[in-house]
Amino acid sequence: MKLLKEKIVNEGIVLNENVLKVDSFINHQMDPVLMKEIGKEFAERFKDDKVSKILTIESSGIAPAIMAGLEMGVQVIFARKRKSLTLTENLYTSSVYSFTKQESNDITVSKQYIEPGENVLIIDDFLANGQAALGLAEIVQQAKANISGIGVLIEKSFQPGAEELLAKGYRLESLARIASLNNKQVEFAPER
Amino acid sequence: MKLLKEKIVNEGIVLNENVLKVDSFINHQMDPVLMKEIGKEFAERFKDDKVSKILTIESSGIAPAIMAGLEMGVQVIFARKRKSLTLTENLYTSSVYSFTKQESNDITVSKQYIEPGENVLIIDDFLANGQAALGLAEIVQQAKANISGIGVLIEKSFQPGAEELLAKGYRLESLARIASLNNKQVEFAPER
Ligand SMILES: Nc1nc2c(ncn2[C@@H]2O[C@H](COP(=O)(O)OP(=O)(O)O)[C@@H](OP(=O)(O)OP(=O)(O)O)[C@H]2O)c(=O)[nH]1
Ligand SMILES: Nc1nc2c(ncn2[C@@H]2O[C@H](COP(=O)(O)OP(=O)(O)O)[C@@H](OP(=O)(O)OP(=O)(O)O)[C@H]2O)c(=O)[nH]1
Repeated sequence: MKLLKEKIVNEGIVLNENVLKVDSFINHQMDPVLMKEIGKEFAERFKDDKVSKILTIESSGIAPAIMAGLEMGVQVIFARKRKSLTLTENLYTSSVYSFTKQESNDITVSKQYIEPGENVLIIDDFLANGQAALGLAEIVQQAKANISGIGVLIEKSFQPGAEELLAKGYRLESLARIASLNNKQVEFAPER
Repeated sequence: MKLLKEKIVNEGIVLNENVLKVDSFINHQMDPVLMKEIGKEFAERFKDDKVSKILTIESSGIAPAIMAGLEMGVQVIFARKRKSLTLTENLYTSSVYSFTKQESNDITVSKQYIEPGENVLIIDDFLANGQAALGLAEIVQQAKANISGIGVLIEKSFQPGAEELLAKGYRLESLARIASLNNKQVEFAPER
């Protein structure tokens, strides 16, 4: 997606060979116009998939997911990583491992909001090791719903997440693919 | 706001005299059309205030805030409650007390995204004890920016947050005001 790649080039900061900082438009400050365009892009890519629900995870997935939901006319759920005042019973749970923190944590979604047989589009901001996306996919499976696909804003192709999702047979739509962050430089990989 | 009050009546669940569950359209599943309308409502109420930035806090504030940002043509920042991979330096911080958890936690915003003299609209989902809103306001003050106002989706008028914000001289726009949750019933308070 051209606009997203331009934002990455103009505003992204390569912190090191593994991490791209995009706090100015995705992860802390959010650009509403960019998010709207991202929503339209996902709507276009998944227009023939009869998507009935969007599933994302707090926090950075929310803005792109809500815009995609608006474009596609479907409700949007965000999985929780932490206890909430009201999300306490009747839950799907999956365990997500963090390589950085070297620990697992549960993510939760209420059983009420994904029905068996639904077509669920999973959306998140980064795809790196893929554990969050796999955790969300596992929840959709627990709900006996279908995974229409996984949409991510930025795929770090030099990390294993993308290949792992593709190997499981999921459709993956990455709006930008980063082959490398070496030499303080963003090198994009081509569209699949 | 009529649409919001209708959603509360039709889908809200009074858990007890202090807590209204709105997981089906705000706090877990999110209704994109409702969020869009909320964005338009805030844009209308603050149209003469030359708002230059919207500030919210993860997670439930993000969806209404991004829609308001889209309608008002401004960037949207979400304060973080927890450490993030990239939000590590050059930060405004304020301490937010939780009466429920009986503990304080820091919320953070990068200094880069609020300039002195900006007109900042603070948006959040619930206004109860008001500590989160006060923490966000304190950050805007640290940045030497102006608080155009505080916009909340649901004000629980039987809790002290609203009065505390008004006593400090802030403009408060509550899209729904709840006078009571007694007897498993939502009783609205009139618009101010
Ligand atoms: N800016 C940036 N972030 C990256 C990059 N690679 C991974 N991340 C994010 O860092 C967090 C890493 O999460 P961990 O669970 O610790 O995973 P990991 O060590 O196995 O990669 C995730 O944020 P998250 O859970 O999605 O957090 P939130 O932003 O939604 O709160 C992920 O999206 C990168 O190159 N740049
Ligand atoms: N559903 C519901 N939530 C309420 C109600 N009253 C307060 N809350 C939410 O509960 C959380 C209370 O936070 P605490 O910081 O523990 O505050 P408190 O005990 O002083 O009220 C906040 O969620 P938060 O930090 O905004 O969490 P998040 O949803 O953004 O993750 C607040 O918005 C209510 O009647 N119904």
